[in-house]
Amino acid sequence: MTVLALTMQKGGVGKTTTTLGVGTELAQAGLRVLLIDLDPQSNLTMALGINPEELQHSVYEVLLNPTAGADFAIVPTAYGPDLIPATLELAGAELTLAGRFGRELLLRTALTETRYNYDFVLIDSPPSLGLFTVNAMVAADEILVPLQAHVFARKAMPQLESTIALVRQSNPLLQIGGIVVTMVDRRTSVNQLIEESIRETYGDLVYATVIPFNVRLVEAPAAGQPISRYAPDSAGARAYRDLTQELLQRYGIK
Amino acid sequence: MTVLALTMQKGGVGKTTTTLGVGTELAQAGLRVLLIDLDPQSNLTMALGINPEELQHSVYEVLLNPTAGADFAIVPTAYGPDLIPATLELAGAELTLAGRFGRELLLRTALTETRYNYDFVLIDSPPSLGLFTVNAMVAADEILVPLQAHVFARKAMPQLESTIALVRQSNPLLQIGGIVVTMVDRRTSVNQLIEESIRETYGDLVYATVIPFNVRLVEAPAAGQPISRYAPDSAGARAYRDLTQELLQRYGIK
Ligand SMILES: Nc1ncnc2c1ncn2[C@@H]1O[C@H](COP(=O)(O)OP(=O)(O)OP(=O)(O)O)[C@@H](O)[C@H]1O
Ligand SMILES: Nc1ncnc2c1ncn2[C@@H]1O[C@H](COP(=O)(O)OP(=O)(O)OP(=O)(O)O)[C@@H](O)[C@H]1O
Ligand SMILES: [Mg+2]
Ligand SMILES: [Mg+2]
Repeated sequence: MTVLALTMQKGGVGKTTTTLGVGTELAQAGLRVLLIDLDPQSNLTMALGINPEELQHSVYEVLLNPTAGADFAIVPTAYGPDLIPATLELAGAELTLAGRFGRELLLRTALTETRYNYDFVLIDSPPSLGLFTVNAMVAADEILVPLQAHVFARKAMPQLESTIALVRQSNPLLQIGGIVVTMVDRRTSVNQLIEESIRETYGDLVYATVIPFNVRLVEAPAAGQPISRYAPDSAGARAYRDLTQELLQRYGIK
Repeated sequence: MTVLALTMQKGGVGKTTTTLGVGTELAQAGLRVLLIDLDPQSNLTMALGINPEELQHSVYEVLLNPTAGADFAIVPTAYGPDLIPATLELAGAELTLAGRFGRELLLRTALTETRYNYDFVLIDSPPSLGLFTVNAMVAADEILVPLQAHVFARKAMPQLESTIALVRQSNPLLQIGGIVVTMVDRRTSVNQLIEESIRETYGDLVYATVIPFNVRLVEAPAAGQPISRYAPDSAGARAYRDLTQELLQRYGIK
């Protein structure tokens, strides 16, 4: 069983879209998958067609009382994975939880039992290196980094790596498991140049599969459906299928 | 003199690009402009061709000791506006500053004198509603919201509005001064639909000028130049010129 944290503090690089794309493809492949929405924006929850305002429980309560475990907050989705959703309550929680003892360990503690019910757990992080992202990193086995082929995202890697180094105090084996280049428009030469720079620096960590800019991926969240259901023949859906196949090979599955 | 906070918790919507685009156009129009980089990613600082690692002072020190004012941390840029830059130190500061008395008022206090040396102060916020963004909102007269015409960004507006309502406890006159629709690709029907929805809900608050998706705006940060210098004849540069003209009309200047 593997816990992956989708983290990159640069905003809008495809963290949520990749958590959803890979998560649903893993479930379609027959694996037991849990997705966790750790972003107060609740984008992952919305993208699965779930209205955060109608939920009984959420990840906020899981963090608030980690020794009670996480099972009570799990909801099934219509697309295969289970979900621990986020609601608005999460928005003010970072400062509230900041004063707690062991504040970086809350999520990992809550997942102690829950994680063994799944083959994969994917955690969608907010665009920051604050308490929620650190909780995701402490709970994770590896980090999957979605990286837009833009300058600001490329320049964000060193800061991400130094945060990972700090988190190793609580999670010694944590490392970057893979980097996925996202939103690539083949017509844009700057995308090519930046993709090359990423491959040069990070070598085999970078997945061969690249996620193209595909308008269906902009539309799918409006329908509350993952790309594999909204537009299964689209370039976006194909790319996430290919990426998931590659990921399964890396983790020695199938 | 007007202080504008560029805030939107959804990541990657064009906050930094708009702070820079409008800031440099205001300076070109002969106005005295101060930009403040309040994002630990230091993207605004980098986009102005400044290396955060070479700086003596930064916004972190301004927040740490607000009664010393902000002038000491101001650096000139090659493009007109002055800048209070961000450095890596800012990354850990949110949790450190969270315990301070009056933690939401730090930036406003620091700008008490400094603000009167400028016609416009623009503050670039990180993609969150945490302490830095709240500091920007408390210090601001109005909020300028860059809004990508995507579902997740559109759905982020209510949460932003409720945060503004909370901040009014410290800044009673705070309101949204304007909304700018960004990264619009005329070929993408979902962009049109979402832009229409934004205009329907927010009416005159939404600027007539729309910022198109323009690859020059992806390239410019790599050159460390604002769009008005990197590609003055591009659609991106034209759009920020038009937007700034519209903004000046709203504020009754020229
Ligand atoms: N490959 C793609 N092609 C086109 N649009 C995409 C693609 N991937 C994501 N998007 C769209 O771009 C926007 C940003 O993606 P997403 O929200 O997944 O990024 P994020 O990193 O989770 O953002 P945040 O930092 O705010 O959490 C979304 O509106 C999404 O629909
Ligand atoms: N109109 C545009 N056309 C094309 N690319 C754009 C446009 N505006 C911004 N960009 C690019 O898109 C990315 C996101 O923009 P930017 O970094 O300004 O957003 P942001 O809201 O400041 O992001 P963050 O939430 O991480 O602070 C950047 O790489 C930028 O170069
Ligand atoms: Mg997201
Ligand atoms: Mg920014």
